[in-house]
Amino acid sequence: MTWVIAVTNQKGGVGKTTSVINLSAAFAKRHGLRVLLLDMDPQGHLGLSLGVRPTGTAETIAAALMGLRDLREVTHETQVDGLRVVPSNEDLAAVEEQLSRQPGREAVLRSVLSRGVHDYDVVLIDTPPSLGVLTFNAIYAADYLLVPIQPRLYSIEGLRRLYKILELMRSRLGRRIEILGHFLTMVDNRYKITHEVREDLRTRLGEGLLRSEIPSSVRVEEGHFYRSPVVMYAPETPVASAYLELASEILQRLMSS
Amino acid sequence: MTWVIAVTNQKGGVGKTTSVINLSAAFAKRHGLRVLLLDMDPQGHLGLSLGVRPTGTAETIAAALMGLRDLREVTHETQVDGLRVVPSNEDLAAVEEQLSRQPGREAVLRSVLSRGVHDYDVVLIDTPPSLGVLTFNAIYAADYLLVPIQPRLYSIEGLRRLYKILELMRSRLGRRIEILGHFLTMVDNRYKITHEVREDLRTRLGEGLLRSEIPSSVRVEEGHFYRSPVVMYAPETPVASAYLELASEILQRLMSS
Ligand SMILES: Nc1ncnc2c1ncn2[C@@H]1O[C@H](COP(=O)(O)OP(=O)(O)OP(=O)(O)O)[C@@H](O)[C@H]1O
Ligand SMILES: Nc1ncnc2c1ncn2[C@@H]1O[C@H](COP(=O)(O)OP(=O)(O)OP(=O)(O)O)[C@@H](O)[C@H]1O
Ligand SMILES: [Mg+2]
Ligand SMILES: [Mg+2]
Repeated sequence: MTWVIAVTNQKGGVGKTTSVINLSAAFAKRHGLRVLLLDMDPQGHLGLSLGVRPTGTAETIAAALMGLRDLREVTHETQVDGLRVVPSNEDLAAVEEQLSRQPGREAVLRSVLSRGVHDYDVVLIDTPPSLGVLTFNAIYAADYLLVPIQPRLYSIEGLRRLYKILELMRSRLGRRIEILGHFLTMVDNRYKITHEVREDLRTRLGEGLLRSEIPSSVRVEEGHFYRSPVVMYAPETPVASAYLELASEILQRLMSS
Repeated sequence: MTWVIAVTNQKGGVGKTTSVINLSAAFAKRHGLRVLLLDMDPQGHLGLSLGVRPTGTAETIAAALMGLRDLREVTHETQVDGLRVVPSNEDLAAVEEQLSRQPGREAVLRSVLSRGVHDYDVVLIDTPPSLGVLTFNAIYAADYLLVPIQPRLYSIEGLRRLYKILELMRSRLGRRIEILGHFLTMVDNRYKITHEVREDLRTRLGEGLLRSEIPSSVRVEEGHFYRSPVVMYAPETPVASAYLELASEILQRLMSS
């Protein structure tokens, strides 16, 4: 059984990539799971943050999406045991243009994954801050979504379009993709807005808002700098234990679904 | 003489929208300029942050891009004297799809502006966190670009593709668009990375890095909450004076170019 989970939110800079990195390290290190990461964002920060720099496009997800390479051929080891990554680079933006002209353009990644993920327990997909063909592919390939939310004004407004897209994938394409949970990131309790948005989300989302919250912390940036997930670089810090808690809460939800 | 300036950076959450709001308020209030804001981001935060909520797509930039409305018909007053905004909504994403199939797809916004901006001194364009057709339109319509940068790892990597696009607009479309300047946002000097990136950018960009820096501050979020630019809501605070300084530095560069 392989769980495929896409981490997505159209709003930029809310901690999508940071969450993919730290949740995956927690799954691999703490829970001994075999994890594959996919970078569907042309910015390519996911691979870079794990010390993986593809020398060319043939070593990235773009080659697999275009049918030029097998998934296994574009999968790279990382310095974390049990954690592998399929990186991206700028050329992924060109692939988006190409894919958007084909029939069934949303379903390309799902068919790539159908041939190569049996060796993994969890596949986590990082997405760009936009709701275009690349994100459609990540959502369509996923069984579940995780939605990081930085508690700010309009955090909720921005989710409406995502819900609409899920609705259309169900009604038009017969694909039932569920949101496993939303979770708060970069939480800073000095901001009045944090409390207001937390209350608002609890009321609107109920169980849909995960209990674990990720605090804002200088440690995250330091971790990027040392090419190491903060759960490994500074495991005793509040932000690291928050990600470890979040990982456990997510696994509990997966097990009981 | 109308200066058209696009504020852009593919990286999400670096302060593009916040900068457009505060620079425009500084231009209008401090310098008495007539300013028009355009929201080319389907998230629509620019209009919302200034208290402008379009009731339908016919009142947004999408209608002007599709040739259904005149620019004047989609321009809204704001509570700041001398500052008007053309808002967006989610439907702008659908317009991106439509535009991308037309010849000269990058040049649509520029032709819309050619018929309606003579009454303004400055036009500022907010862009989404992606380098797609909407951002191409904003860049192609602009005389200058401003690039906000949050000093983080890979801040510089992410700019490569933008420089490439400017290069292609010059060589293929004969459009010379210059970067008026890059500037640091959400600066927090507790982070070691801030100093490293600042030095690195100074070395690589030289004059291309504006002197004024925007500090990280709780006040920004409070301003959004009260639907007021921080330069008006809390003008004595460090972040407000930083934006006022940045606005002066930008105008000096424009005057001497
Ligand atoms: N808990 C945290 N505390 C402090 N800083 C954080 C935290 N999480 C993320 N950051 C920082 O915030 C910035 C944005 O995070 P990240 O790049 O993970 O977001 P993203 O949603 O992936 O952005 P994009 O929309 O551009 O893909 C980064 O500089 C990151 O280091
Ligand atoms: N100087 C600052 N100090 C503290 N917070 C800031 C500052 N500037 C912006 N922010 C906050 O950071 C978040 C991102 O800012 P903003 O939305 O302006 O970025 P953006 O680049 O427009 O994002 P997107 O890529 O999604 O369009 C917002 O919540 C905003 O309130
Ligand atoms: Mg990211
Ligand atoms: Mg924005």
